Amino acid sequence: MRIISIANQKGGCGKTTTAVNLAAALAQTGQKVVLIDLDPQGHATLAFGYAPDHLEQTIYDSLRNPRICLYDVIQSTNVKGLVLAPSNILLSGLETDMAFVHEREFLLLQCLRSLRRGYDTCVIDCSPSLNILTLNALVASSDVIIPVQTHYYALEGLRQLLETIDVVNERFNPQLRIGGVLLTFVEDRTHLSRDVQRQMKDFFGNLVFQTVIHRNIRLAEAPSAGQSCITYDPGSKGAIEYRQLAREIGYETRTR
Amino acid sequence: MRIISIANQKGGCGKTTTAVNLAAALAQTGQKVVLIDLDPQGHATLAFGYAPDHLEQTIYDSLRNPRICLYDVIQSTNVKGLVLAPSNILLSGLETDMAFVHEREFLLLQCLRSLRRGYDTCVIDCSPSLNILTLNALVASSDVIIPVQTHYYALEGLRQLLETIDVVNERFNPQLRIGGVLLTFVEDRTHLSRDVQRQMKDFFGNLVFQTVIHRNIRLAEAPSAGQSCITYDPGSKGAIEYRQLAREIGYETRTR
Ligand SMILES: Nc1ncnc2c1ncn2[C@@H]1O[C@H](COP(=O)(O)OP(=O)(O)OP(=O)(O)O)[C@@H](O)[C@H]1O
Ligand SMILES: Nc1ncnc2c1ncn2[C@@H]1O[C@H](COP(=O)(O)OP(=O)(O)OP(=O)(O)O)[C@@H](O)[C@H]1O
Ligand SMILES: [Mg+2]
Ligand SMILES: [Mg+2]
Repeated sequence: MRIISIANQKGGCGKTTTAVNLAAALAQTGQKVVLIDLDPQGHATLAFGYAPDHLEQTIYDSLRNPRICLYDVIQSTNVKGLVLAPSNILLSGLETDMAFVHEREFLLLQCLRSLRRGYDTCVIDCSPSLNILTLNALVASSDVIIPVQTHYYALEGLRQLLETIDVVNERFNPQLRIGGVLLTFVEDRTHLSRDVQRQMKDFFGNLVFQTVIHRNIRLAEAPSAGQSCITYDPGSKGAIEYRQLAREIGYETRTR
Repeated sequence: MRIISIANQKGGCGKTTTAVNLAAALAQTGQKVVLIDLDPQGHATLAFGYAPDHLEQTIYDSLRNPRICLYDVIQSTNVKGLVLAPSNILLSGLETDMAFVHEREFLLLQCLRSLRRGYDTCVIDCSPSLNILTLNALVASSDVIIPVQTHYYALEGLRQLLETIDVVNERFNPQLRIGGVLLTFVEDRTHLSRDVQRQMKDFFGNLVFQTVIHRNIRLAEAPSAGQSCITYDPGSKGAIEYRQLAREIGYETRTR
């Protein structure tokens, strides 16, 4: 099973939108996919129409209690081949609950062990921070996809994120590699967006995906209908570009 | 001194842009203003052209060590009457450093005590989470301004934020009140933006500021020039709207 984290501590760069639509697009290619919502905000959970506060069990239960496996908390979605491990605000308690637990960085990895047989790909939506939850995601992952908004503030935090990925790679998970950098909210008409795109390509080289995601209002509308954009408006630019991304990550391996 | 936190755990809703431009607009009305960057990302610090990693001292030093007062870490800005207490990634260490310190929620309040004489207003930029740093900001504040992007995900987290504000109000800071809800990234032409605006007004009533901030590329460009939009492009819609906000908060007290 390929495990892909969608991570960047910069808020609002398109992590949830990427996790939800990439997972749906991968399922539509025939893969069996599990989407894990590892953000206490529960936005990937909302995106499929679930009310985070009304769920009996979430990923939090499975992380805290090894006897509750992921199969017990998984919910279906309207996309064939895609299931969701939901979250809600209780997940934010993990940091304090597990403060003294030995090997707390490996909790998610242990959860995923029980899932390996039934799924091709696991996509993990992370919260806007480099805390114990995001650390768990990176420790469990084979790849990390970094969404970057084509704005000025987006450039600053990347060095910090790359350092964190290097540390995880050295100390916890030698398999972890950068799946790629995804440019989001791209606007062809503005200087700023073009400038930042150029700087990203200079800095990251061919780690930057060929596919870019343009600003597209249908991506922001889809969650209010409880669907990914892939099914909400399959002909929209947002759906087309995320299907393109699913194809691009399908076969390529990228080198630094 | 009036102390205003700009807080919302939703990432990318315009916290830093609001903190930077509101602080600059208030200073231009003749007030003496201090902007505190309480986000380890250091974006409010970047916004005024400082490189977070090259700073000798930041707000972190003053929070950790009571003998280092805020006056020691303050930097000037290009706006007359506005100074900045900068931050960088070291600030993210506060959570672990101070885990066992008694009354760790009051560290910022103690820092600000030494500052009271010289300033009219203090504006605090918060990170996208409800952690010990944001708690410190709320405990120290007289008002909290909540920027809300007019998108679907933005609605969900507000209940959580209001609950947190209520808890802070009851247990730590009876003066804390909601200064107002600021609608950001408003786009008059889209249904989504209009729908969310209506829902916000239904839910919050007159807590929603009359002033709304439209999507305006000059707001996103200004940080790359190391300036607030107020001085980068004073005639832009973004600058006009933030000056309008400064006037609106100048005299009104809002009731729930
Ligand atoms: N390409 C796009 N075009 C237009 N709107 C978008 C696009 N991508 C995301 N959005 C919208 O922008 C907002 C921010 O995106 P999203 O919530 O996915 O970011 P995030 O990184 O997950 O945020 P957080 O840091 O809070 O987790 C959302 O309201 C989303 O619907
Ligand atoms: N009204 C606006 N119009 C256009 N761009 C904007 C506007 N407000 C903010 N921006 C840009 O959108 C991005 C997100 O805004 P900002 O960084 O201020 O949000 P934030 O809430 O502080 O994010 P974080 O959660 O990471 O702290 C930034 O690149 C900023 O320059
Ligand atoms: Mg998200
Ligand atoms: Mg910010």
